[in-house]
Amino acid sequence: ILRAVSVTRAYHLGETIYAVHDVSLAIDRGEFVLVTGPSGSGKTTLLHLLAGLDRPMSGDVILDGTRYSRLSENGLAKLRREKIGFVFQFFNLIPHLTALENVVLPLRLAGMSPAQARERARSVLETVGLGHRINHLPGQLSGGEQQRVAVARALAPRPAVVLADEPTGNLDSNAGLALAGLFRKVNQEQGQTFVVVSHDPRLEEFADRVVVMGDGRIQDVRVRGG
Amino acid sequence: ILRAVSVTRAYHLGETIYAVHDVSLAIDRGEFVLVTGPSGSGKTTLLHLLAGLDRPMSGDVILDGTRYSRLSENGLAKLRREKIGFVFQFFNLIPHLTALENVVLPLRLAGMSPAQARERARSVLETVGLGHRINHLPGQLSGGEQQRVAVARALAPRPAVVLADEPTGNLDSNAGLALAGLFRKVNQEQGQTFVVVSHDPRLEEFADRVVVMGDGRIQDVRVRGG
Ligand SMILES: Nc1ncnc2c1ncn2[C@@H]1O[C@H](COP(=O)(O)OP(=O)(O)OP(=O)(O)O)[C@@H](O)[C@H]1O
Ligand SMILES: Nc1ncnc2c1ncn2[C@@H]1O[C@H](COP(=O)(O)OP(=O)(O)OP(=O)(O)O)[C@@H](O)[C@H]1O
Ligand SMILES: [Mg+2]
Ligand SMILES: [Mg+2]
Repeated sequence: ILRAVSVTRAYHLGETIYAVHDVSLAIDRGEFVLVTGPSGSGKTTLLHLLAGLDRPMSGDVILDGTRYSRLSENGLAKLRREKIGFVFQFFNLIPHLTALENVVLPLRLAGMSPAQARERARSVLETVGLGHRINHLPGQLSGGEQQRVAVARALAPRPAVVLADEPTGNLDSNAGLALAGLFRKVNQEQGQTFVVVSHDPRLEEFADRVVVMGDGRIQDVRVRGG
Repeated sequence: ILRAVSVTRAYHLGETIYAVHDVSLAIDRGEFVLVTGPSGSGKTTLLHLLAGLDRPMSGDVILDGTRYSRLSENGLAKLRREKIGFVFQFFNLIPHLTALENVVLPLRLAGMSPAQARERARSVLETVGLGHRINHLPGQLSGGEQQRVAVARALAPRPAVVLADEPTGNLDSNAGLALAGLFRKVNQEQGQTFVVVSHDPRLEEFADRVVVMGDGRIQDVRVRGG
């Protein structure tokens, strides 16, 4: 369903820094892939390339047969809206909208009616344990609560592919495991594809494959049960 | 050295939410205290009260005999600058300053010469593994790299008290343990007092005491070896 073909992303600050260096990765429909690796190894950069939030200097990304290099910015945004749910490493919630409104927004953009969107948003927020905080603004929520709102916003539209960047980084171990369990449940029951970046070694038991990054390259790929 | 006496902090959004509810905590000079507890249990709020970044509705905080309730905003800021190093949960780095400049700033405010401040800042950034990123702006760093800059900024002035909010939340397990080890080393060699909020259970082995928060209250206090 989603494939990176020899993608490279570098920055030029005096010297050239290769955040992602000649990476190829093919993700099957319905798969749950964990991406791990040291801080600064290129995980976030790779995830942004897979979501079309950033463009590679060379190589290409293909989602359901569509090549990102052939799409305009608008085309990429439309593809993302229809097929991808993204959880940013630092949430990117809209500060002046409540938790509920932040989750309703992508549903309304996808054409859902206001009443249906609120109902779906409320139910996903309750699933992540925030039923009692739905009318709070992001600034009135703790770090972990904001993170769970960001997760709810990505899951609510039931996207074909969920790309999540450290979704449990600010959660205590119970809430973190509960969230990973929720991903696995959605992955298995709805067949949605998950690519999750995490430093949490416990997530390995939820994944079909574990991709280990190092210095912008894929260093190792481990298959579960393999 | 640092004492919270029956502090309460609540928010009124229709209902009253007690983020911190009648909490008393005395921290000895040179102690290493870990604060843990579920997401939303009041850890960040308590740390902000201890740093004078937020004022309690009732109760008081006392640092080295000085009552926060007697101090003006300027007085609190001066006390913070002289005695406290703070690591924010989401870093609060100055976006248009490089990593080096972000760490130099508190040193210059403390009266250090430009050359000395740069030397000290460079050495602390190297200690946290960022010698190769000192001229990057926060937007040109990964999540974990930004977090390490925030830690370096808090440690550089060698403050009497270090208050750190999830300092390893965005780090891989090696970098996280290395940072916790650095805190412990500074705590034991320089006698600086540490209060660290973390969900990472491995930090318990570094702490003298573990304070467990729940629903705004202290639920449990465990002493190491106790
Ligand atoms: N400005 C605010 N208005 C209303 N409620 C707030 C506000 N700030 C925080 N809260 C609430 O106070 C509670 C405590 O928040 P706090 O940030 O201290 O939690 P925390 O223990 O640090 O959680 P985390 O581990 O998720 O960072 C939360 O339930 C939060 O919703
Ligand atoms: N705009 C930029 N300019 C220069 N270098 C950058 C820029 N953005 C990222 N980098 C560098 O690219 C490398 C990869 O960054 P990336 O954010 O992908 O790492 P990561 O694996 O997500 O790390 P973390 O676990 O700390 O979040 C880092 O070393 C970082 O310093
Ligand atoms: Mg990252
Ligand atoms: Mg917090």
